[in-house]
Amino acid sequence: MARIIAVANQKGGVGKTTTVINLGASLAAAEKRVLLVDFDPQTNCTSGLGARGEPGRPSAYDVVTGKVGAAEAVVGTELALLQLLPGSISLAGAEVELVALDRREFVLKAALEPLRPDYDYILVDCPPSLGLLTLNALVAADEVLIPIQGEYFAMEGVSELLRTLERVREGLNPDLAVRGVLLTMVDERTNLGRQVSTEVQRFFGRKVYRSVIPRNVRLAEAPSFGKPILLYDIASRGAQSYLQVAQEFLAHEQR
Amino acid sequence: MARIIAVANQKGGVGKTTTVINLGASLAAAEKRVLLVDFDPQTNCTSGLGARGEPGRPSAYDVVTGKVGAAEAVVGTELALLQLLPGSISLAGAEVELVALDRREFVLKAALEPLRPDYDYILVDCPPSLGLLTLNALVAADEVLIPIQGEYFAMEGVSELLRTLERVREGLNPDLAVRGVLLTMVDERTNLGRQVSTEVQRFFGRKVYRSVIPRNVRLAEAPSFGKPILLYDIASRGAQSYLQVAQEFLAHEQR
Ligand SMILES: Nc1ncnc2c1ncn2[C@@H]1O[C@H](COP(=O)(O)OP(=O)(O)OP(=O)(O)O)[C@@H](O)[C@H]1O
Ligand SMILES: Nc1ncnc2c1ncn2[C@@H]1O[C@H](COP(=O)(O)OP(=O)(O)OP(=O)(O)O)[C@@H](O)[C@H]1O
Ligand SMILES: [Mg+2]
Ligand SMILES: [Mg+2]
Repeated sequence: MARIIAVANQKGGVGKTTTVINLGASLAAAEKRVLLVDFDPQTNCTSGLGARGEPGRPSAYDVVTGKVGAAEAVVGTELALLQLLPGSISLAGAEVELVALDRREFVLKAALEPLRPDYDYILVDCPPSLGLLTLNALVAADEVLIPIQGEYFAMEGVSELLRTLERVREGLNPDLAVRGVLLTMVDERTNLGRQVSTEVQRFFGRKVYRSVIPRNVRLAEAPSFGKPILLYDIASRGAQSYLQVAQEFLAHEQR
Repeated sequence: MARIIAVANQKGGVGKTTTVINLGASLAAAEKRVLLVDFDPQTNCTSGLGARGEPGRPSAYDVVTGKVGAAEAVVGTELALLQLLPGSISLAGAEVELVALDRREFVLKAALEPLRPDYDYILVDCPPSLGLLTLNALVAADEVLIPIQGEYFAMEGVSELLRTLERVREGLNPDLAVRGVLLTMVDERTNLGRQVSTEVQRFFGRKVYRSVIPRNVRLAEAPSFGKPILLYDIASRGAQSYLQVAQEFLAHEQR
């Protein structure tokens, strides 16, 4: 049965999508069956895998509006064990369309439950906000992975995110846990990089992954080729750091 | 009479807030009277100026919900000619509260119009989405400034943003123009940096500012001291590049 992990942080540009694609691909390389769900109307996860979301093909929007079942919308990627539920720009409209529904926070959960037996991990890429789309992902998820960029503004929104998790636990998803906190785009050479690392460790303690993701231009290049970093440049520091995080992520199961 | 400029791009982490704070401060240094409006519930603009939004003090939320006039909520900064309308986390709720109003897209415009005589420029910092808050900023604005990060994903959402501008022009704000496109966090040493610059120039032509903002850690450090870069480290490449952009921004008026 799959563990469902929401990758969330309302701060923009902190590496949510880069983490979903590359942690997902690294887990698939470690023989895990992985589904990525692109729940951001920007669809960076879909295009970063070269999937572009063709017109007429069903997407996460069609799934949450009840037009198709999730299994029907799933597509393959260049890695056999990595599959994708593509996103769509129309998801932006779903935020408004879902508001009127009675169980509006449970729509994604209901759609993903039937898929649990088919995967080991389902990773959900969230938009940079705490609206209904991210709320749906937090309700569907067993755990949340929080990417934090190694810079000042990045710590700013964390307490707001933790308050949101608390509110989700109170009514909608009592067992939601923080699986881990991943430091991204870290430049260890600068004071700021070291200062934020120390502060994040103080705030989250053992939840912080020991492996950090360095700033590495190959990670920013890979999406324009529609490939995860391990297919684009396996020798790069970016690829090696995500393989390391995947090892730590999997070691968590044994705890 | 102030020109009102929305600084917008739904892609997260591309330098919207850093541009609002530092272009604003550079314009104030050039003797222009400037108001910054923090219209993002993350309130990075407010905290990046050390203004922390004290409890009980009015914010942009109180203005758009009709509790106070904008002038009452405005506070000073360390630069005499730079003032701030602080943001608030409650703005996230405003997205839902405003939806029911008849002229929900015109609320910010109505609030800012009385302030026009008091400033030369009003810069509005937008959240990373194309929801009602950003829509309000685009309707209130005379022009929009689009920061684009020098990386692949950053170009992804641009056509969606341009479609949104088109929709705003059709009904809500016919005269809305693109004032300029600013390349941010550019690392000219990498292929990706050069590739994106070329693509942005091809897409936007003369609208692209010749001055680009390099990746410079001093820009990321300054907000933790609550200061614009020109008060934190005037000699840095970050400060110098924003002063240059301010010159180009002002030269636009004479065209
Ligand atoms: N470790 C890294 N080194 C260099 N560039 C990176 C790294 N991680 C991500 N990037 C680049 O930084 C930008 C932001 O990353 P990404 O799009 O993954 O963030 P996000 O949190 O998903 O953004 P959004 O909030 O818009 O969804 C992208 O252009 C990406 O390619
Ligand atoms: N030129 C630069 N060089 C280095 N770091 C930068 C630069 N510009 C911005 N930053 C840093 O990058 C991060 C993202 O910038 P910023 O918060 O201004 O983007 P944004 O578009 O406002 O984000 P959001 O979408 O969350 O509102 C911040 O931590 C900021 O300090
Ligand atoms: Mg993303
Ligand atoms: Mg911002």
